[in-house]
Amino acid sequence: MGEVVAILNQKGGCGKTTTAVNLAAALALMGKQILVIDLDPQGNATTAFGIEKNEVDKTIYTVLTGQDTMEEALLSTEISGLHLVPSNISLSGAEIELSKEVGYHTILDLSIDDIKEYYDYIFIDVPPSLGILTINSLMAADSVLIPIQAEFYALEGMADLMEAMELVETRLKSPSPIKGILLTLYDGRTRLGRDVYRNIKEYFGEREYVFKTVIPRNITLAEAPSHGMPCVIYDEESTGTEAYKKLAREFIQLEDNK
Amino acid sequence: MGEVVAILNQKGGCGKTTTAVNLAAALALMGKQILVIDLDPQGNATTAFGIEKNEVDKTIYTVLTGQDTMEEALLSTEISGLHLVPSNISLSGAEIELSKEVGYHTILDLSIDDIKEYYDYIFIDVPPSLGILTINSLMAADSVLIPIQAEFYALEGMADLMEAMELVETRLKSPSPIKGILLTLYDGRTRLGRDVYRNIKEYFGEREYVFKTVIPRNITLAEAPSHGMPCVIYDEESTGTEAYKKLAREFIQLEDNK
Ligand SMILES: Nc1ncnc2c1ncn2[C@@H]1O[C@H](COP(=O)(O)OP(=O)(O)OP(=O)(O)O)[C@@H](O)[C@H]1O
Ligand SMILES: Nc1ncnc2c1ncn2[C@@H]1O[C@H](COP(=O)(O)OP(=O)(O)OP(=O)(O)O)[C@@H](O)[C@H]1O
Ligand SMILES: [Mg+2]
Ligand SMILES: [Mg+2]
Repeated sequence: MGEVVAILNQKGGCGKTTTAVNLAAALALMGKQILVIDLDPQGNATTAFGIEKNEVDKTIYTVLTGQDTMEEALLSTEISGLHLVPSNISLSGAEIELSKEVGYHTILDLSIDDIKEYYDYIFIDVPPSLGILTINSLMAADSVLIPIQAEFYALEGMADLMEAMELVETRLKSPSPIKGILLTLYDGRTRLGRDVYRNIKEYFGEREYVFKTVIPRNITLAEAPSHGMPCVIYDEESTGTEAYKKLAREFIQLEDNK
Repeated sequence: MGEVVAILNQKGGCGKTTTAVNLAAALALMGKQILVIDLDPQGNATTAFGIEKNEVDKTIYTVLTGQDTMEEALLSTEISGLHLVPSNISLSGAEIELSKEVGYHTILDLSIDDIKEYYDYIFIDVPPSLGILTINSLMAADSVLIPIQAEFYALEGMADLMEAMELVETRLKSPSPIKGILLTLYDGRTRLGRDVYRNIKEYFGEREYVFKTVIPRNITLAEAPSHGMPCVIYDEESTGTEAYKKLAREFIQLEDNK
């Protein structure tokens, strides 16, 4: 039965989409059946898989508003075993529209139910906010992966994120344990990078798992989206690819240790 | 009469806060009277000026919900001539709360009216989304400054941003001309950086102004927030400081040329 993993952090630009896309692709290359749900109106995950976001007519927006099922909206990608539910700017009106529905925070969770059994993992790429789309992703998720950039603002936002997750857990009775904290865009040559990394390990301490794999800043990861494919496909030799493949192995390892 | 400038781009992590904070500070050092409104629930601009965001009780949230006026909520900072209206996570509930009010998109615009005359410039730091807070900032703004990172996803988001601005202009009759497009986090050594920069200039062509000042990637800009002060105060010699001071001069120049 597929595990739903939300990739989230309200801080913008910390590598959520890059992680959702490349971790999903690396796991698919290992033979896992994977679904990626693009829950961001920016539609970056959709573009990263080479899909023209403004030409699709069934998206996560039409699923959340009840026009299509998840099964109807999902698309296959160039990568065998990896499907995507696309998104585009039409989703940006959803927060207000959904807020008028009774029980609006479980809409995504319910729509995933029909297709969960077909996948080993379902990854949700979440927009940079703590609004309704993020709450929906927390309700639907079995676990959460938190990418964090080794910079000051990113560390500062952790307390707000933990609080929002705590609220969803206590008020909406839907705990989403943290699968792991992933350090991204890491540049070990800077004192800031090293300092924040040390702070992150201290902040989470024994309470949460911090992935041993660290994703370095690597230009190929930023170039791959313009070629419409994940970096792990675009350039097998790059250090970005190696890091996400290593993360995929560690991710699987966590499962085995359970 | 103060000009209201919204610093916005729905793409996360492209230097909105860093630009709002350092451009505002550089203009204050030139003797201008400046107000910064932190409209992001993350409260990064508040922290950047050394204010403990969770200890203030009057914020932009209490202003937008009618509990306080802008005048009551504004704080002075260490920089003479620069005031701040702080923000914190309490703002993240505002989007849904505001959406229930009639004429919710003009709430910020109306609350700025009483204090506009005391300042030369009022900068709004906008969260990474195209939701109600962003619409409010577009309604209140006399002009818009768009920071854009020289990366693929950032370029891809431009069409959505232009469309949202077009909608506010035609449907809500509140045009916000683009003051300029600012290239941030620029690394000219990478082909991606150079390619995207060229694309940005072609995309905007003669239609919009692209600032001649380019903000390079510079570690001091990322370190300054952890010391609670803008980089232009924290380290006068850094290339980040020089770039924002140059931007401030170009910004003033634009005014003079009008
Ligand atoms: N390890 C890395 N090395 C170099 N560039 C990276 C890396 N990870 C991400 N990037 C680039 O940094 C930018 C931000 O990453 P990304 O868009 O994945 O973050 P995000 O958290 O999804 O952003 P948003 O908050 O807007 O959704 C993108 O241009 C991406 O290509
Ligand atoms: N020119 C620069 N050189 C180096 N680091 C920078 C530069 N500009 C911004 N940064 C750092 O990059 C990160 C993103 O910048 P910032 O937070 O200002 O972007 P933002 O657009 O406001 O993000 P958000 O979308 O989350 O509001 C921050 O950690 C900041 O310190
Ligand atoms: Mg993203
Ligand atoms: Mg910001």
